[in-house]
Amino acid sequence: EEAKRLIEERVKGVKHRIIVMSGKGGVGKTMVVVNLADMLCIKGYKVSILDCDIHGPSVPKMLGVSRGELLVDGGSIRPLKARNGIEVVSMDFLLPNEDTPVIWRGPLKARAIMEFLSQVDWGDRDFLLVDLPPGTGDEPLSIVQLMPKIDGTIIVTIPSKVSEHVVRKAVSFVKRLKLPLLGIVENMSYFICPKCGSRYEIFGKGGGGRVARDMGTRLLASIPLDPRLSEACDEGFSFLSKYPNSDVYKA
Amino acid sequence: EEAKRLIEERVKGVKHRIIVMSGKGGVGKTMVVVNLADMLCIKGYKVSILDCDIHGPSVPKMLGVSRGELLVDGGSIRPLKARNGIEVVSMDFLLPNEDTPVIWRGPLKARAIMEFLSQVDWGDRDFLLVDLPPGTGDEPLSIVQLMPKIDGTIIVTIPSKVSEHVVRKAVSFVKRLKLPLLGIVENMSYFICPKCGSRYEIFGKGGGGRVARDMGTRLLASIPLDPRLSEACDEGFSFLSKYPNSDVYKA
Ligand SMILES: Nc1ncnc2c1ncn2[C@@H]1O[C@H](COP(=O)(O)OP(=O)(O)O)[C@@H](O)[C@H]1O
Ligand SMILES: Nc1ncnc2c1ncn2[C@@H]1O[C@H](COP(=O)(O)OP(=O)(O)O)[C@@H](O)[C@H]1O
Ligand SMILES: [Zn+2]
Repeated sequence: EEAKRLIEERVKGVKHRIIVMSGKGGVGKTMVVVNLADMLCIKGYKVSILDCDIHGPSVPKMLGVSRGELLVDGGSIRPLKARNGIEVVSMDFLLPNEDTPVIWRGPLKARAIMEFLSQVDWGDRDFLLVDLPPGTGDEPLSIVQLMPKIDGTIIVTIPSKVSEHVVRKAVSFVKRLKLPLLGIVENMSYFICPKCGSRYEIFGKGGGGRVARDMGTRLLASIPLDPRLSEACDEGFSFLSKYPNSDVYKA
Repeated sequence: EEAKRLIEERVKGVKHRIIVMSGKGGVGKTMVVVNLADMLCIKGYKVSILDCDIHGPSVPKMLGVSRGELLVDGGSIRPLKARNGIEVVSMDFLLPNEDTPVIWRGPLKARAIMEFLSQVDWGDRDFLLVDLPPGTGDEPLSIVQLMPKIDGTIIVTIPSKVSEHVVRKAVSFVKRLKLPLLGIVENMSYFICPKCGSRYEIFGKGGGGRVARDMGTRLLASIPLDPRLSEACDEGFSFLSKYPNSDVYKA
């Protein structure tokens, strides 16, 4: 297909293409993508992010560049440059304001993803991180069918059995479509009371470990609940730069 | 259309039809639907739930009836009876096991929702609660276009600005499609350390109130983070029956 050839041309300068998905919403996929990007930049890599959450794009908000603009230059779309040189493409940049809903059915969403991949000049980058919305529908399918050579998939969950019940389906999706699976990140694993030091597993225990063990992959990290992390995401600053010695960073 | 007439016939015995949505995933929509159903049953109402999360159906898990079966009786599908007489229809009942992903694009999902509405014998009920997945795409659009007379919409969020940024879009969706909006439920509003009593706003503060104020609707409740609630959802028992005096119940 004509589009696939064009996409190959556009992404050929990207060394590693990593997909972050979950199946379940609100588990911290976007937080993981943004913090992973920060970490890779600190190590000197050039990183781009494609925000594929058409209905709820929040990568720009977490990078502090919400409501930014994509420039068009001679037939190509230029990603927006955020902190640490991270380049971003997101539906958020195409909406007139924060209240505007994207009321699209599957075919329009699939087309938007095709446009992002084929019209953007991705340039020479070490990493392209793709943030996928919840579910195993149009958005992940379009990415898997259109993106040549995917190097790895990271699946994010919280410890609860409810989340595990949905995230297992995403792992099966990855296996059926023969994508390389890097592992599972468990987020919101525990909360330590800053005052008395008690530890609470608010969302239960062990969901990430069970999925990793049963589905034959690795548990890459367990990230604690941390109000400072939520604040960093809300205010658009880098958590890792502000709190380099925290539990979250070590994960 | 033929289907709409059939649907009208099927749902005519349902007095009140309530939609619960959010736009953002993982904020507690399903938990709210299940607990609302429990509460209505305790008051003596007959309640049914339609789980419209095709990719991540978790209503049956929270009711302790995951992997149940829908019976077909003379051309109609019979909902499954769970605790308190709650009747449930969910994609979860159609999957061979918990690992099976539903890898469908928009048109197939829209068709599944049409089948749920038109093939199920909903019977005489006081309430039908519809649990919608994240986003403003195929599933909510199909429900709004196919379901005659929607009586109210409840929108669930957590306090974070990131969630607020996405949930505002869902409120605009509801307004554009002229649905009656009952209000906003803010979930995971705070956590109180059981040991020392300190209060933590892990996901920030005020997102639900800001959305309600700016979009001209009411904040219906603020529900705290409670490990016992997560456990009730994971194990499929009724939180309200086990802990009738908790903060969560009062909300
Ligand atoms: N470990 C954590 N501690 C505190 N807040 C978190 C943590 N991980 C994520 N969050 C917050 O939880 C919400 C959901 O995270 P998000 O990354 O948007 O999830 P997803 O992309 O899976 O929908 C956001 O408000 C985010 O700031
Ligand atoms: N107030 C709360 N306290 C503790 N756990 C909660 C609370 N609300 C929801 N949960 C848990 O958080 C996870 C997400 O909730 P869920 O209802 O599945 O969200 P959604 O339907 O919006 O995706 C589930 O594991 C659920 O048990
Ligand atoms: Zn404490």
